[in-house]
Amino acid sequence: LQKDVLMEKRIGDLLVPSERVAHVQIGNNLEHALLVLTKSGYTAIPVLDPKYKLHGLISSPLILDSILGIERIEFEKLENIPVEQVMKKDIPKLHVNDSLNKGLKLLINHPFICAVDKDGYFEGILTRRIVLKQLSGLLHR
Amino acid sequence: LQKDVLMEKRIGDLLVPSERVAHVQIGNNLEHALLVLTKSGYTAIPVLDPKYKLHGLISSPLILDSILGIERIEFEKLENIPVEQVMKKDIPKLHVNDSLNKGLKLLINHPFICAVDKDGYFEGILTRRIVLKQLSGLLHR
Ligand SMILES: Nc1ncnc2c1ncn2[C@@H]1O[C@@H]2COP(=O)(O)O[C@H]3[C@@H](O)[C@H](n4cnc5c(N)ncnc54)O[C@@H]3COP(=O)(O)O[C@H]2[C@H]1O
Ligand SMILES: Nc1ncnc2c1ncn2[C@@H]1O[C@@H]2COP(=O)(O)O[C@H]3[C@@H](O)[C@H](n4cnc5c(N)ncnc54)O[C@@H]3COP(=O)(O)O[C@H]2[C@H]1O
Repeated sequence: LQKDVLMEKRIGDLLVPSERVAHVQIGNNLEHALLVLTKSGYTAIPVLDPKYKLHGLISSPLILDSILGIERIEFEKLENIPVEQVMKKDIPKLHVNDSLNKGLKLLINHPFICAVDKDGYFEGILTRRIVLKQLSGLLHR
Repeated sequence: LQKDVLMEKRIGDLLVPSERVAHVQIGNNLEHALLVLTKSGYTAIPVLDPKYKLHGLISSPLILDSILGIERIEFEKLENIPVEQVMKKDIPKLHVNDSLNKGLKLLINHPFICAVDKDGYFEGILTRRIVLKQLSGLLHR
């Protein structure tokens, strides 16, 4: 019974809200994106436009891989590559009224999932940490 | 009942085995470590010595933060800094006979946990992905 209550919880109640999520603007270059990732300490963050629409994700592996040369990492290329060219566009999304059940399935292969409203505006992220904490609480009772 | 069977499973049965885990040697420099991270696609990997003893973890946020200057990321410093100086030494560890119950609690705050034998030799890693997959299977039955 407790299991069913948890699995039907709305993900909207478990999100890291958009104002607390580090992100980059779609118009930025990779040098700026790597600085934001480094300063925030996160390995992947959302890419938004000025109206807060979600366009994709950018991560340190994606950035570093895009400047990997034959012998060395070509850091000088960073300022000339736009985030839009390297970001991952094909990403799973959730709606705030989706169930935890649906979120859990997506988190198996993704460290976090972005939540959007019906017009595609960014609402926050559901993370593996939050869901593992909920599940651990359920299983240890 | 099914819950109890799963939670008492030995983590040894769920590990990514050591031979399939990307790692760096403790004697390497940060430039080499960043190349291994970039080529493997992972954001954090174990640091081992030639005898396969575990010494810590190295990650792209730790490397980038260590060369973050006032105005830019000082990439030229990478080849002169040893991994040992920047790696995270204080990390949780599991024994192969520990239960999934114990592993789940540690995975709340860590994307993966290293497993070692009684002498500290590296056996593999327990990842959030593997545990989320097990839990999802349990909860969807
Ligand atoms: N400043 C911090 N304080 C405490 N713990 C920290 C932390 N930074 C990282 N961690 C821990 O490390 C995990 C992996 O972080 P990572 O940056 O690779 O991967 C993160 C990051 O890519 C993204 N993320 C989480 N919170 C974020 C935020 N506020 N803004 C932007 N992205 C975020 O979601 C992924 C999964 O997050 P999750 O919390 O499940 O898992 C986090 C969390 O358990
Ligand atoms: N080549 C690939 N193929 C398929 N999926 C991939 C992948 N690379 C990354 N992922 C997905 O992204 C998640 C986060 O990867 P990350 O490298 O930040 O964080 C990883 C990485 O730091 C480490 N890790 C996992 N497998 C590893 C391996 N074979 N060698 C070294 N480190 C590994 O454990 C963390 C958590 O791994 P987890 O599997 O739970 O979660 C992985 C997995 O769901």
